[in-house]
Amino acid sequence: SPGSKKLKLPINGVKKIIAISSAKGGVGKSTIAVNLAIALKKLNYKVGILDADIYGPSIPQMLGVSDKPKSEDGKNLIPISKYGLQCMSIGFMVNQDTAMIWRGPMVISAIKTFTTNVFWDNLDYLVIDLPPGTGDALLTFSQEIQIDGAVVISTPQEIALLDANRGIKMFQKTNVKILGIIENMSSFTSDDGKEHFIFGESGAQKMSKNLNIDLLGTIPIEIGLREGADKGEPYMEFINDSLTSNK
Amino acid sequence: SPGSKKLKLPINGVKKIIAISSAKGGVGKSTIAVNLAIALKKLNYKVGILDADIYGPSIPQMLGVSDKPKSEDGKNLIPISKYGLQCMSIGFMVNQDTAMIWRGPMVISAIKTFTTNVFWDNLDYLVIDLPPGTGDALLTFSQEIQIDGAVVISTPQEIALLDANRGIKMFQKTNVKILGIIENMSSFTSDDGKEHFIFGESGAQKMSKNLNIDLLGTIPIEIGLREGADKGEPYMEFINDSLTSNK
Ligand SMILES: Nc1ncnc2c1ncn2[C@@H]1O[C@H](COP(=O)(O)OP(=O)(O)O)[C@@H](O)[C@H]1O
Ligand SMILES: Nc1ncnc2c1ncn2[C@@H]1O[C@H](COP(=O)(O)OP(=O)(O)O)[C@@H](O)[C@H]1O
Repeated sequence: SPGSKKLKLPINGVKKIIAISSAKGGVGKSTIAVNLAIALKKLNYKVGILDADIYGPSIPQMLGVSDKPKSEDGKNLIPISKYGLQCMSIGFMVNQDTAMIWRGPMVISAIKTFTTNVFWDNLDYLVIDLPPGTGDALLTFSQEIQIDGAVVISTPQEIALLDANRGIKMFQKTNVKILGIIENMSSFTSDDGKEHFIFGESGAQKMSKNLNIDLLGTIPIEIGLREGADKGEPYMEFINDSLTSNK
Repeated sequence: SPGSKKLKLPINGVKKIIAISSAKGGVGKSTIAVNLAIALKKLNYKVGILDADIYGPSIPQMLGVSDKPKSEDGKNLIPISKYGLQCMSIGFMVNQDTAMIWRGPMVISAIKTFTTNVFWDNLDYLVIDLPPGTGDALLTFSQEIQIDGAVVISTPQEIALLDANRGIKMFQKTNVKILGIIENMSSFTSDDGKEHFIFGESGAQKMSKNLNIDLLGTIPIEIGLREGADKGEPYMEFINDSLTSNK
C-alpha cells in the first residue's frame, strides 16, 4: 500500500534532500531544479543534483555535460562536477537519443543504483529532479528515500493545477513533507510593457490557499531561462541578481 | 524485446487509429488530440477520443465531462458522447484529485480494459491521447495495438526535441508508422504585432529535415486554446476557421 510505514533510507554523503516535483510534465521542473541548485551553491552550500527523470533526463543538456561518470570499484559511481555542483543523471549513461523503454522493475533497479551507489561528497543539499507523473518511478522514490522536503512546481492553468493536486495527494499518502508550491510561467511581458497571462493567472495562489500550502514564489516567463537550458548554461549561474530572492 | 513481432490487435468498432504522442509532457499533446478530433468530426467523420494518459488524464476537463461511463453487462463500457465525439478516459472513473499511484502491471491491465472492453460505435477514426514518457504505458500501447499512424507533438526548443527524438526512436523500434511532427507553441504575437519566440524558433522544422519526417504544421501560442481547455470548451468547436487547414 502506498502509505506503508517502510523505513525510509537516507542517501550516503548527503545531509538534506530537497525533491523538485510536478505531476505534469513541461511546467519547468528541471529548469527550476537546476537553477535552485545553483542558487544554493551561490549561498556557499555544498550542493548536488540528481536527475531521476528516467524517461526524459534533461539535466545533462541543461548543464552542458557530456562526460560519462567514472567508477573506481566498478560498482559505485563518482558524480560529475559542473558549475560547482556534483551531478548525476541516467542521461550520462546513455546516448541522448536512446529511448528508455523500461518496464516497472527495471525502473526500480535504476533508482536503487542512484540512491545507494553514488559517492556524494559531504553534501549539504541534494536537489532531486523527480520524474513527472505518479507512476512507478515516483512511488519508489517517495516510499524508499528519506526526502526532507518536496517543492511542487505548477503553471497557473486549471489543467496543470489538477495534476499538481494529484501529485500533492500522492506525497501526503507517502508521508513526504511539502515545503511549498512554486508557480512558474506566471506571465509574459512583451516589449510594450504589457503583461500577458498566457497560461492563466494566479492559479497556484488560489491552490496554495485551498490546500494550506505555502506559495514559495512565482517565476515569470523569461526567455533567458529557456535559452540557458538549451545552451547548457544555467540562467542563475550567469546573472547577478537573485531570482530566488523570493524563495 | 521492444521490437518483437507480436501480433498487434485492432480495436473493435474502429476503422483507423491515430495516436497523438509526445515523449515530453506539457507540449500540448492533449490540447492537440482534442482539437484534432473535433476537426475530424467537422469533416463529417465518426470520431472517438481515448485518453490513455493514465497518470494525468486531462480529456475529461478539456471536454467538460463529469459523467461516469455506463455499462450494460458489467464488463464493457459505453463511451460518453460530447461535442459529437465518443469519449473514454481513466479520468471518468476516478475523482479528479485521485493520484493514480500505479505499478507497471496495474497500468497494463488498465490499458487492456480500454482497448478490449469499450463499445466504440462504428468509428472512422479513434484519436488516442498517449501517455507521455517512454515507459510501461506507452510501450504496452505500441506493442499491443494496431496503431495506423502516430503524430508526434513538440515545442521548438532543444530540450523538447531531445525528448521527441527519443519518442520517435521508440516508435521505430516498435514498428509504429509516424505520420509526422506538429510544432506547437511556435511563437507568441503580442498586441504590438511583435512575434516572440519564447520557446525557440523552427526547432521542429530542423528535426523534420534531419529525421526525414513530415512537418504537418506549426501552431502558435493562442490564449484561446488554453482558455478553452480550462473551461471544457475546445477551441476548434467554437471557432469558424480551421486551425487544422495546414494538417
Ligand atoms: N520561467 C520560464 N520562462 C521561460 N521558459 C521556461 C521557464 N521555465 C521553463 N522554461 C522552458 O520550458 C521548457 C520546459 O521546462 P522543463 O524544465 O523542461 O520542464 P519539466 O522539467 O517540468 O518537463 C524548457 O524548454 C524550459 O527552458
Ligand atoms: N498553442 C497553444 N497555445 C496556448 N496554450 C496552449 C497551446 N497548446 C497547449 N496549450 C496549453 O498548454 C498547457 C499544456 O498543454 P497540454 O495539452 O496539457 O499538454 P500535454 O498533453 O502535452 O501535457 C495547457 O494548459 C494548454 O491549454
